[in-house]
Amino acid sequence: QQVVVRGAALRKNLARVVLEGVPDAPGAAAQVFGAVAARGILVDDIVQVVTAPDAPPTINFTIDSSDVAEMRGMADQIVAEMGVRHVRIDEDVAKVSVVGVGMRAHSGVASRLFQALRDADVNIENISTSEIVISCIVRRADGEKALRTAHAAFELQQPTQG
Amino acid sequence: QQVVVRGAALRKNLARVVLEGVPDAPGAAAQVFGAVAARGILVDDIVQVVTAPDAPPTINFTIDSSDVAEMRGMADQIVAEMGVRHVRIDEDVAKVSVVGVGMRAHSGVASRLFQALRDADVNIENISTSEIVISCIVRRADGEKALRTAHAAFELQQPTQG
Ligand SMILES: C[C@@H](O)[C@H](N)C(=O)O
Ligand SMILES: C[C@@H](O)[C@H](N)C(=O)O
Repeated sequence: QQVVVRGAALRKNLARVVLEGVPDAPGAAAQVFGAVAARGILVDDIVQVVTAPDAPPTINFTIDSSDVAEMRGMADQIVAEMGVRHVRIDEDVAKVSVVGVGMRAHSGVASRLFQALRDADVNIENISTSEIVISCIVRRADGEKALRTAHAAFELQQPTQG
Repeated sequence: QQVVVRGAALRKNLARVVLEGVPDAPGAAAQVFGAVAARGILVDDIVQVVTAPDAPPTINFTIDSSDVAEMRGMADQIVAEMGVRHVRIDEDVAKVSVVGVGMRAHSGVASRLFQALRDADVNIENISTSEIVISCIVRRADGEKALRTAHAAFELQQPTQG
């Protein structure tokens, strides 16, 4: 399948929420995201990884900047009632995404974006990929540079901001 | 935007690779995924989260079962030459995905899938979401049950396997 990278985008009006130490049992994710959805907070880019064996998992997700106060308001409840060890919210982030089709079959696309960010001396804090989109969270101050770099790496024309 | 969940799918011929303790500096991800791409290993679902402050990040990704031997063959090089603390490969996994449009705006879709997996007593090991797809990695033995549960939760018709 031919890889077609269609565009790159930058989003800066977002914040990253880190749920450190989520109970690793059926229902924990349902409880947290059920409560977040019930508050009307829009959630994007939920990522959970497996770390060291027996270490409770950490989940990251992004929210709109306009929902940060609401999210801060529920952090204590998530810790007290849902067994999550710690909730951290970081607004100093930006998300750079590359959008295309058929990307899964080409791990080269992801590594090309990572190489471009390295060449621009931009540190990657989060990664999330699927067949359609590759997203990286970086420091907010690096956002524009990361977008320009992604455009150059894939020889794209118009920068888009969101 | 109206949420339309189009379908659910199960993939069992995959393995999860855990890169524990990846150097948190520009270039580390580029080095690892450049080397993996150079070996012709197709990579999907790359996820990196931020855990505790100052803890080196962990990256997870999935590969095709047919690439497991090749991936095992390069684990020592990734540790010795790229500063990654540990590489673990787990084949006892399955990926259940829900595919739709306009999902970002509705964190309710993700929490509905998480609730369904809880009700089926299925533990979620990885999560990765975007506007188009929500994927969860579960134990391979839970794969079919997770797929049936996802179909029931979104009132979908045909199960699809991959
Ligand atoms: C951590 C969280 O994903 C948990 N394993 C669950 O299934 O809900
Ligand atoms: C961990 C890895 O993502 C690193 N921060 C990088 O930029 O490559």
